[in-house]
Amino acid sequence: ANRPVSGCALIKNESLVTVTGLPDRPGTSWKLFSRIAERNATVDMIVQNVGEQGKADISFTVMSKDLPATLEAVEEVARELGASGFYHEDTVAKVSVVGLGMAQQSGVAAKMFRELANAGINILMITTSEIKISALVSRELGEEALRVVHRAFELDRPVEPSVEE
Amino acid sequence: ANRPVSGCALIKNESLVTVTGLPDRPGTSWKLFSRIAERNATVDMIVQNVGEQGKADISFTVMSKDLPATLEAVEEVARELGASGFYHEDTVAKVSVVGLGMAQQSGVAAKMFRELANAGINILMITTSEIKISALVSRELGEEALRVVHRAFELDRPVEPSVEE
Ligand SMILES: C[C@@H](O)[C@H](N)C(=O)O
Ligand SMILES: C[C@@H](O)[C@H](N)C(=O)O
Repeated sequence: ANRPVSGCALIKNESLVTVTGLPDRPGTSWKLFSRIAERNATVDMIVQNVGEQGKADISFTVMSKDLPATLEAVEEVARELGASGFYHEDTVAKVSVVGLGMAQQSGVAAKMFRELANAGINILMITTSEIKISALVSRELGEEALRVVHRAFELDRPVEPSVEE
Repeated sequence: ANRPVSGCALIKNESLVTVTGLPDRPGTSWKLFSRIAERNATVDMIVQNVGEQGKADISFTVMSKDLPATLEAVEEVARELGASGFYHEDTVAKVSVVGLGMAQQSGVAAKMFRELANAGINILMITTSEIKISALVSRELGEEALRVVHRAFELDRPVEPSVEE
């Protein structure tokens, strides 16, 4: 059967960094991520929503082990660009569903979000591509989030549920 | 050679919808996307950054042809949930790079953002997955954005550069 979702996964060893009030002009993202790349920190999710009044917030996740180096880079860039501030959240987990047949993504997304809502799990951040939907939730709810999503999409075996510690 | 980026693409027939000040509690995302799915609108990118003071903004793109039905759904949900408001932007384009070897994504992201910055192209929204980085730019800069990214990653032929009108 051409199930829209072929697997799901949970990543628990990431930290979330948010930089607020960045100048919304060309060069900002380059400066931020090149400085982080120079310190060999591996960035996973990057999320920027549309800015307002010339300012934008950018959030991203890194491996928790790379957090100290990342925060040094972020502090420099936030100061140089005059950002409002930055903060990090260490107890997050990313739950994702993947599937090549997700063309009608709004149906799949709605279903995933329904399961998290019914389990009382708040979604902290969302990012998608054509074949994947990822939601950031608080870490202690990660296993529960994976369980309800796994059950909803009737997946007997998740795609290597990389529950990285 | 194991190039981190194997292709890039441009999508020009999307509209961006942003809903601001949504209640940041379980059920909000479900309500929004299930209502949109009921109207058979195809959602592409979904972006939510972390909220503040119990409110969060959610942006997403839909095919421009699905915009009227989408805005009806959004208006209902924004009213029912007491969102601050919503707006849409019709002249956007999504430029993406794809590559299985993107594990060190911060280096690839920094390079893509550098090219857009050097061309004076502002990034309106960012979303990523393990194998894809997408940036929303204003539509009249879409072709230029594709060109500079394509050149930077030395791609002789983009992956079906689906420049959909
Ligand atoms: C906020 C940031 O993305 C900025 N708009 C840039 O282009 O770099
Ligand atoms: C803002 C929205 O994502 C909300 N946190 C939810 O879980 O649905």
